[in-house]
Amino acid sequence: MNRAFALANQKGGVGKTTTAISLGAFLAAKGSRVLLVDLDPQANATSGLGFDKWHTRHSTYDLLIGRCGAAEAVLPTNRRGLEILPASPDLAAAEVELASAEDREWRLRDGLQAMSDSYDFALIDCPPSLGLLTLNALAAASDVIIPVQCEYLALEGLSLLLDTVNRVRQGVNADLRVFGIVMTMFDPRTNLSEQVVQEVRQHYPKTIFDTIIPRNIRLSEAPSYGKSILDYDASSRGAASYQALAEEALRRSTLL
Amino acid sequence: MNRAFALANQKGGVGKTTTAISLGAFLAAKGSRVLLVDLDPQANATSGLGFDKWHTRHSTYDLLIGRCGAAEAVLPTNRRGLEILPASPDLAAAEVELASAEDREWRLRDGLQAMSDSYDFALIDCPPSLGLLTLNALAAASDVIIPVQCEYLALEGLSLLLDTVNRVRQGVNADLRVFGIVMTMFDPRTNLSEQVVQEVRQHYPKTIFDTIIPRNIRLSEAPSYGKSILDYDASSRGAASYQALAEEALRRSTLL
Ligand SMILES: Nc1ncnc2c1ncn2[C@@H]1O[C@H](COP(=O)(O)OP(=O)(O)OP(=O)(O)O)[C@@H](O)[C@H]1O
Ligand SMILES: Nc1ncnc2c1ncn2[C@@H]1O[C@H](COP(=O)(O)OP(=O)(O)OP(=O)(O)O)[C@@H](O)[C@H]1O
Ligand SMILES: [Mg+2]
Ligand SMILES: [Mg+2]
Repeated sequence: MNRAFALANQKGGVGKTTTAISLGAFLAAKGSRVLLVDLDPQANATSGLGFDKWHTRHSTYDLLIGRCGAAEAVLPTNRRGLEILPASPDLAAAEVELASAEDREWRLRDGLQAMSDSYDFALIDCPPSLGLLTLNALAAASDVIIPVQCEYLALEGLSLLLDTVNRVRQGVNADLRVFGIVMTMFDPRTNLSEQVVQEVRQHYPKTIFDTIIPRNIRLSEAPSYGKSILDYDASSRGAASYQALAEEALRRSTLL
Repeated sequence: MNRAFALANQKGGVGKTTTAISLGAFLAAKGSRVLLVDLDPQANATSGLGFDKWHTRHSTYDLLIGRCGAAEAVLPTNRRGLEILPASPDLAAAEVELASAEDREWRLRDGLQAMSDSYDFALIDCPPSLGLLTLNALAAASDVIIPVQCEYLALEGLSLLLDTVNRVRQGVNADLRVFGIVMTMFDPRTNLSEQVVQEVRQHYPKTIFDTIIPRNIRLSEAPSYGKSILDYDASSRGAASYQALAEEALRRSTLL
């Protein structure tokens, strides 16, 4: 595995799932072997690619509690090069069930270990919280990608998240890096979007991606067809922006 | 207390905080005494009304761990009739700290008991998860208001949330009712919004509010000024829709 990216932000609705699916599709289209790991009990990445979260053979829940290996849970998608480790709703029980396990933060890392030669990239979609599921993702990942909505309320939580990443680096994963902050749902009709981008660019100039994702209706329509934006509407502004992000991510991953 | 509403939905970014602040402001403007309870470690309701979440005297965290009573934590806002029980970032630690306490789900209910004669309504803003903090809100509340974004991914989690409400009703709070589902961020430029509204109206015809909240930039700008939409831009479509929602909620609360 070249890199394993955790898509994390405890603020809800900022584009974690949309970025995980879209980036995964474009990295696969450029020839990389990509594994999408759905670690959110809402299972939006799973259903967003057309899978039925209530009837998966195995899921990330089974992997975390040790009922199966990763290879048994992985499913191919319609996009060559992109596979998914689906979530199921019982993942919500994992936080409570693992709470007293010695190795509770390492379950995902250990589970993915066997797959590391099969993929170039992993993208781990996290729930909107900093609980045990997100900690598992941060312990398993090499890098964190932080989607930040171009809204005032989304700015608030950024420093808390970066503190958490630092704590994880000092604790369970010394190699964890912040790979980039991607600004999402940019709306040119309001000054607020531009102000939020300027604010983040000022505080985190080296971390923020140059690529900014615009608010684009086609991105919110794609999951209802069970497709990534690349397969739903490759000509949309949403698709163009995620293609640019994939190219920027590939450049960064060879530089860092 | 006439009613205590929990604003709950584990899907992130659907408008829980915006609805709690906006509804609170309009209910206060119509003469009700309203307490806004911020139960989210992100403390967006606290900062959205202009308070500094890092320097609150007391917070909902102190209330939950028994360090103070509710009366000591409550702060007045600029809007007469609206007061707030602020959150602070250390609220994130409450889930772990209370995990082994006997009465862990009742902490908020017990803490608010003393205030029940001082207010007509309470609005409890929940984090985007179904963990201990949201359970505390559901145990303390008489009713649940569920904001649902007019987006495909937001539909997915609705049945899971309603299952959770049923379980809470059978467990810690037999009186808990679903007061209403409010559709948020309706965007007339896309068929998707209308499809989602139809879908919810078909499955939950008696629960869905008639009032639909449109996507309106002024709503996303208001928190950066520390004001509710009523005080930021009373003439906006966002303000008009939340005024209508407050009126509909008052009608329902006398009927149910
Ligand atoms: N750039 C965009 N333009 C328009 N809509 C978008 C965009 N990105 C995401 N969306 C839509 O906004 C909503 C929130 O996005 P998404 O679900 O990806 O966020 P999330 O951070 O994964 O949410 P959660 O915190 O619940 O996991 C979804 O309905 C999605 O389809
Ligand atoms: N009707 C609306 N029109 C436009 N923007 C809105 C609307 N309602 C909310 N917003 C904005 O969308 C974002 C998400 O809303 P909000 O923070 O209220 O959701 P939430 O459900 O409380 O999120 P979380 O799950 O993180 O607690 C915020 O930036 C808010 O300002
Ligand atoms: Mg998501
Ligand atoms: Mg909120």
